[in-house]
Amino acid sequence: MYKIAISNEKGGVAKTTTTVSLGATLAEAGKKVLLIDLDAQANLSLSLGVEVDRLKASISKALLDSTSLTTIIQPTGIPNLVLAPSNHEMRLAERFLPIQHEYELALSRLIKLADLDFDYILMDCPPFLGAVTLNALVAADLLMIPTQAEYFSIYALRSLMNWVRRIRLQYNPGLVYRLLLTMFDRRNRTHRLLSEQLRTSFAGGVLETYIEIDTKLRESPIAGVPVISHAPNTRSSMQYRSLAQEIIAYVQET
Amino acid sequence: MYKIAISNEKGGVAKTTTTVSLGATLAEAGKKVLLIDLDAQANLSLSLGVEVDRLKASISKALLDSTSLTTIIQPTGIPNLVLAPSNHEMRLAERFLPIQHEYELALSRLIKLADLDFDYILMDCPPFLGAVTLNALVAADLLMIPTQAEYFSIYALRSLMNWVRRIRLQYNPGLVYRLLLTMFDRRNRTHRLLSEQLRTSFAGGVLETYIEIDTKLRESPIAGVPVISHAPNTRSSMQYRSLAQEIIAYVQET
Ligand SMILES: Nc1ncnc2c1ncn2[C@@H]1O[C@H](COP(=O)(O)OP(=O)(O)OP(=O)(O)O)[C@@H](O)[C@H]1O
Ligand SMILES: Nc1ncnc2c1ncn2[C@@H]1O[C@H](COP(=O)(O)OP(=O)(O)OP(=O)(O)O)[C@@H](O)[C@H]1O
Ligand SMILES: [Mg+2]
Ligand SMILES: [Mg+2]
Repeated sequence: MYKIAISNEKGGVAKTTTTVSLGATLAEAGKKVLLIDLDAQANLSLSLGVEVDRLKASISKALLDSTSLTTIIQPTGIPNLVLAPSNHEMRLAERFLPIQHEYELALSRLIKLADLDFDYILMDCPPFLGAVTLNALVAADLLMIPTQAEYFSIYALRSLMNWVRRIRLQYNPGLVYRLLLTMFDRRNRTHRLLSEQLRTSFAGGVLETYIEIDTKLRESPIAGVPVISHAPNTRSSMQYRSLAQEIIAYVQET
Repeated sequence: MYKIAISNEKGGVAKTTTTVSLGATLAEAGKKVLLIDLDAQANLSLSLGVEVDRLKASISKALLDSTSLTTIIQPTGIPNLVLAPSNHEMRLAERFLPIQHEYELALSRLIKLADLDFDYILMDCPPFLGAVTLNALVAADLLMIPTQAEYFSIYALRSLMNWVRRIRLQYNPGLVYRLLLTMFDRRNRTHRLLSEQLRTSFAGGVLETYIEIDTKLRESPIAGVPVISHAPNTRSSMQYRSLAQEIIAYVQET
């Protein structure tokens, strides 16, 4: 069971879009996938058509009251793909998790206790380096960092790298990270320039696959389905499929 | 002294870009402007070329230790425009502010005690509805909500509207809000459709001025200057100038 946290403090870099799209393409490739929505915005849950206001139990209940993960996991209508949804109560988790003993391990404990049988678990994080994101990075095998080739997004990597160093020392020595270039516009000079700089300074730390601007990714959340269901042959569907293949190959090697 | 909080829980909708651009265009129009960076990412401070790691004191010190705002305000090199910068210590504010008595009033008290003499104060908020954003909304006369014409950004308005109602009841009955359409691409069908829907459902709550996609806005933070200094005649410079005029006219009427 390989656990991927999808995180970047910078807002709007396609964390949620990557979680739902990669989840769907891994499922299409026959892998059993659990998506965990850790953001109070609940955008991942919305992307899959979940009526967030009607949820009886969400991930925040599991984290704060230690109810089993299995009681909140629900189907998505897509074969091999299930979801642990979020709602506004996740705002409470940011404030009340730190009161618990060893709060950093809450999510890891939840996953272990549930004795789950998935090939992949993907965790969508909020745009904030707090208690919730800490839990995801402590639980993860891989930190995937969606990054736009723009100044603020690249600057955000500094604090995230400091966090990775600290988490490796204190909780999760095996944590690996990989950057994913998202919302890339090949006609834009700044994008081309900064993405070259990223590949040079991070060497093997940047995934081969990159995701270009594709308006079908803006449309699919409105339809409540992943982009490969909404527009199976659009460019971003192909790119997220090759991302899934790159991840599957990476996991098999390690 | 008119105080504007620029906030939206949704990440990447141009909160920071709007704060620095509107601040600069108000200053260009002869108004004395203070910008307050309330985000641990410190993107507003970066946009003005501040070396964030070398700061002796930032806004978090003022909020947590009640040191005077005047000791942290610094020049920006642009006439009529000064800044209260942020740094990574703002992550602590999210966790430790709620311990203080009446923590929601920390920023309002800071502004009152400093006995400042500005025409406008603009506050750039993090993409998270927590203690820091609460402080900004309690202190503000106007909440400006940068909004992309995209599904998640529009969905985020629901929780922000709930917050506005609660804040009006408990702390700040005069709080008014206005949506600002940002990163608008007139060639994109989803953008055109959703922006029409926004204008209909929010009636007078949407500012006339809207900001279109303009790559000069991605370049100016790299140069450490506002877009009107980097590219004075580009489309977004004109649009942010007309936003400044719209705000000045609104403030004079009220
Ligand atoms: N490759 C792409 N092409 C076009 N639009 C995209 C692409 N990827 C994401 N988007 C759109 O950009 C916006 C931001 O993406 P998304 O919400 O997934 O980012 P996020 O990092 O999860 O944001 P937050 O920080 O708020 O959690 C969304 O409206 C999404 O539909
Ligand atoms: N009108 C525009 N045209 C093109 N790019 C833009 C425009 N407005 C903002 N941007 C770019 O989009 C990205 C997001 O903008 P910005 O960082 O200001 O959003 P934000 O809401 O402050 O994000 P966060 O939620 O992380 O604080 C930045 O890289 C910025 O340069
Ligand atoms: Mg998201
Ligand atoms: Mg910002």
